[in-house]
Amino acid sequence: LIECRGLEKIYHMGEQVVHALDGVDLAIEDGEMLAIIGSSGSGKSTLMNILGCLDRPTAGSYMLDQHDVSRLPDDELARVRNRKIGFVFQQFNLLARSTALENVEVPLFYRGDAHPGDLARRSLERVGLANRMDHYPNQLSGGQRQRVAIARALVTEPSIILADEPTGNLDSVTTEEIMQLFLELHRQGVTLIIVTHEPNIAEYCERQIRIRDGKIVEDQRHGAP
Amino acid sequence: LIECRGLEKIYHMGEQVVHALDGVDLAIEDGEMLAIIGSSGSGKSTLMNILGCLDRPTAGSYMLDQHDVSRLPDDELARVRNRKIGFVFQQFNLLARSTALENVEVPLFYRGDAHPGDLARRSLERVGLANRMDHYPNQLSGGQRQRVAIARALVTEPSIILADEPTGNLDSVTTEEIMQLFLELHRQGVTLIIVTHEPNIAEYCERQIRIRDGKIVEDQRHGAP
Ligand SMILES: Nc1ncnc2c1ncn2[C@@H]1O[C@H](COP(=O)(O)OP(=O)(O)OP(=O)(O)O)[C@@H](O)[C@H]1O
Ligand SMILES: Nc1ncnc2c1ncn2[C@@H]1O[C@H](COP(=O)(O)OP(=O)(O)OP(=O)(O)O)[C@@H](O)[C@H]1O
Ligand SMILES: [Mg+2]
Ligand SMILES: [Mg+2]
Repeated sequence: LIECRGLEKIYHMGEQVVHALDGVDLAIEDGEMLAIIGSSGSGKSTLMNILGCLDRPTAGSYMLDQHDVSRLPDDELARVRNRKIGFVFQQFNLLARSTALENVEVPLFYRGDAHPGDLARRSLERVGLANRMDHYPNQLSGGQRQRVAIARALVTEPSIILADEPTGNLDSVTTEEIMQLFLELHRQGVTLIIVTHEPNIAEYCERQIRIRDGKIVEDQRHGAP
Repeated sequence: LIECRGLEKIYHMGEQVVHALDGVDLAIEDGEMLAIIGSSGSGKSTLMNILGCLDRPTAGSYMLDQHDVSRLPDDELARVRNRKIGFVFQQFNLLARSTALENVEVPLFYRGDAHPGDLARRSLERVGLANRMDHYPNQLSGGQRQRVAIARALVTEPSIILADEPTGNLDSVTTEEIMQLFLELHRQGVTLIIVTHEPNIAEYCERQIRIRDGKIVEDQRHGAP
């Protein structure tokens, strides 16, 4: 499904050069559930943004469903992204002037749905926010905002979900509920890529990849049944 | 040092009433290190904002260092806050158009320091960001932004530190470094109040308070040496 070769992301800061990604090769099968772990600043979000078609690498290739993503013009890239990928951002990226419900409707509007309200409402119910739909982001707790971001990523039922630290602001009970939701999607055939700092979240995933200084240093599969 | 009686925070959303805090009594001694735990939406950040003089309760009283904080006008409140309290926000609240270094200098400017650069630089070094001082927030990883927020909270050497989920975006090694930093401050007599979802972070604290639906439901001290 996903094939990356030699991915690099380089930033130039005056004299300084930052190698956020420094040669990443990665192949991901349809329907895999994989965890990406690594220390702060190691390159996880940078990799996720490229996988999610939100950013382009400085070098290297990215094949998604046999399309060379790097060849696509911006509007084409946006269409692939909206159709196939749901993205949970590390810092949520909600629209401040839209309610929780309106935020979750956005991806449905993009794909042309006439009546996004029902699907959006159900998505918010599944993350436990039935009674917060009309709240604006600044009227929500940190963990509630995180759950709105999750609901938004799931509402179009994408075949690939990229979740960048999706439970960082959640207590253990709510975290468990979200992981059960992800496992359910996995059982339905969705491909899940989860960045996490928490070993017990990584445990849920059949495969774990460790990133250090922009490179993959470990790639392990569990003895999954 | 801190004495809260009957704190309430009520929001009116059309017909709906949200009791973010629903009668909180809390006494905190000088030099205590305490953890606040509780599920998403239970009222932790609301309580922290009141303790940090960033918000006023709807009802109840808050005595800080024997001053009735609720009696103070806004500018007086701001002065108390800037002199005594360092606050690490759950979502960092960095200035987007200032570098990491400039962000950390802000509290020093407020107190009238002529040469904030040195103290700010040292504070960033202590959180491992010596080589990221000239980066803007959008050029930093999530965990790096969190550490800038921590460095900013510590730079004026406040006597009270309020940290709202300070390690949510950090890997275990970096988390350990930050907790060692907090323990060091604790040994120097600083009062620390840490909101956390992680039981192992709560373990570092000699006292743990659990909040549910805007009320304190547990208040335990460890057998601390
Ligand atoms: N401005 C507001 N208007 C209405 N409701 C609000 C407002 N701010 C917060 N709330 C509600 O108050 C409750 C407590 O919020 P708070 O941010 O204190 O939770 P929290 O314990 O910090 O949660 P988390 O662990 O998710 O950060 C939440 O249910 C939230 O929806
Ligand atoms: N626009 C940019 N300009 C310069 N450097 C950048 C930029 N964006 C990211 N970086 C740097 O690239 C490195 C990787 O960043 P990235 O956000 O991928 O880390 P991460 O693994 O997600 O970290 P965290 O766990 O803290 O979220 C970091 O050291 C960061 O400072
Ligand atoms: Mg990141
Ligand atoms: Mg909170």
